[in-house]
Amino acid sequence: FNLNVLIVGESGLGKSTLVSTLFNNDLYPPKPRKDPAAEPPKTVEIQSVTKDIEENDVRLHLTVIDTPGFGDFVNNSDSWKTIVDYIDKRFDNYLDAENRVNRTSINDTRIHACVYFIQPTGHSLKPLDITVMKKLHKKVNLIPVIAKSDTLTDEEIENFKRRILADIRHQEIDIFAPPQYENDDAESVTETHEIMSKVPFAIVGSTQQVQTADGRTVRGRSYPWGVIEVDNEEHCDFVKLRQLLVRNYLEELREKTAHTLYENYRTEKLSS
Amino acid sequence: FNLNVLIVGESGLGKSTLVSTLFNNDLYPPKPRKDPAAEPPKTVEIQSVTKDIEENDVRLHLTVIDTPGFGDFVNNSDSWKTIVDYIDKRFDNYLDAENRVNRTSINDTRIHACVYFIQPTGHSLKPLDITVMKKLHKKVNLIPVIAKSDTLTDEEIENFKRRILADIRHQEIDIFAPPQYENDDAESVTETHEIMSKVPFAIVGSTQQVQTADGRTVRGRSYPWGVIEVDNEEHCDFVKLRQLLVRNYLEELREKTAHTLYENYRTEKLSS
Ligand SMILES: Nc1nc2c(ncn2[C@@H]2O[C@H](COP(=O)(O)OP(=O)(O)O)[C@@H](O)[C@H]2O)c(=O)[nH]1
Ligand SMILES: Nc1nc2c(ncn2[C@@H]2O[C@H](COP(=O)(O)OP(=O)(O)O)[C@@H](O)[C@H]2O)c(=O)[nH]1
Repeated sequence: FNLNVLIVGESGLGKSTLVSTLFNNDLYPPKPRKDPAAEPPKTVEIQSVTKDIEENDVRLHLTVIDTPGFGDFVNNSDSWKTIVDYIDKRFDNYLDAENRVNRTSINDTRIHACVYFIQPTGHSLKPLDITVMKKLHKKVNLIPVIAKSDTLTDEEIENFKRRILADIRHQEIDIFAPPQYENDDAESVTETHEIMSKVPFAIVGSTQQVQTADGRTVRGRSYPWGVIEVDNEEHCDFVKLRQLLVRNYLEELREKTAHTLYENYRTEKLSS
Repeated sequence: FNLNVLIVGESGLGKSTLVSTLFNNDLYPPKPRKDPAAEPPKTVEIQSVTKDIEENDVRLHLTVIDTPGFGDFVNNSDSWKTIVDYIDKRFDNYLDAENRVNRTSINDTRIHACVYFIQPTGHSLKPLDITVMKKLHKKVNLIPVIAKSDTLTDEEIENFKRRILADIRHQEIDIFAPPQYENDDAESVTETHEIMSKVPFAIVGSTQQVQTADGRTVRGRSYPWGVIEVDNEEHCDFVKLRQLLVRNYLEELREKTAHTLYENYRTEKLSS
């Protein structure tokens, strides 16, 4: 059961932390301390980590693909190219594998979801966000999240989400939504609505165990003025993101990739 | 008594809020809600607001210059140009005024300080920060601050400050420090050290009055997990920034601008 997730966002938005939080273990080795004399990278890189994890008795062969350098340059005009090429290459590999004589067990390395990190400015999407999301939304299931949402008060999050969704609608950007079927039972309709009404998810990540004021030990961030709890739905939407990715819509993400995004790519490629 | 302060940083780092917090009143009119269909600006703009304020019985003719658009484009290679041109133009105006026959009362519009907002990534300075600070540091008193520092825990702030200062030293960027004199009394040496040991100031801004858990009403930000107090030095360095700008080093900022930065500019200009 392959799940390939692409993580996109500028440096310092808590991407590595979120990945470790999602899979409840430090997926990445600790980052080396940056030497001030070190030359920063000149192009966007692709880094991928694979791990077998178990979720609800489902064994997942999880690959997380990070994109260090994205959005970090003075000039980010080409930031998206490396990423689009990478997604296309996975489609091409699948196309080749499908065309072989022996294709009983194709290794599915296509990207099933792209988590896009939005900087918590409080205003709305940045030009770079819009540019990149428009390059990606037809090729991958796009899941925008508000990074480091503990920067924003509840009221600011509500306004920010509204403005982001207005930008997304205005720019005609497709973001992932699970298909709804006529015969869905009431419970699953409600559950879908509960998860999707929180999009874009306001997330907080942490692998640190901290003490709350009332003595509980939780994953969170400890400030002089209080402790934010990652798994507390009153504090952020982390739980919802996790449910979407590895519990409720795992199948939908893979199917939409295989039956819609890949097929569209294949059709375009073969007819050009 | 003129004080002209330039505010530089990308959108959403809390610059307008900080300006209003510094001068304890809403210096800017409330921002209009951005229409998603609105075309974002294509170049960096200069916006300036002037107000007479009173500080410690000193009447200040304060001008705050904002730079909307800075750092907000996909390609920010020219982000600094408008700002450097603006600073140079103030120097040129002063040069012209100095050369007139009647120069008894020159209006000093030179920039006395530039507060540079660093995004709280937790890592270190971004390429844009370094590029811009190097363009500005010989022309204006540079005061770097960590924006929205309530995003970072105390430990993260300490590490971040250390890495920023290492970058600044390595890149040979001059940041404002008040001159120290042989005959300074012990109290002023201690006071200088207390303020300067906090650079870059980790700031938080807010003009909202909120209730703390123990019932006090303070300027701050109210989160579900706690209230951060702007004027509480255990929570952030806002008080230190304010002391530097409008209390302790007001004279030093104006003198260094007049006697060093302006004179260097004048010498370069007249000898080229
Ligand atoms: N406020 C806040 N800080 C976070 C969060 N997640 C990570 N951080 C901190 O942000 C800094 C950068 O995190 P990192 O995961 O390395 O970001 P990346 O560069 O996007 O991979 C570190 O100091 C983290 O502890 C979060 O949800 N909220
Ligand atoms: N977490 C945090 N948010 C802040 C702070 N100051 C302002 N904000 C919020 O950040 C958002 C953008 O602030 P604004 O002052 O308009 O930023 P500007 O674009 O740099 O002028 C608003 O929602 C503010 O309430 C701060 O110190 N900490």
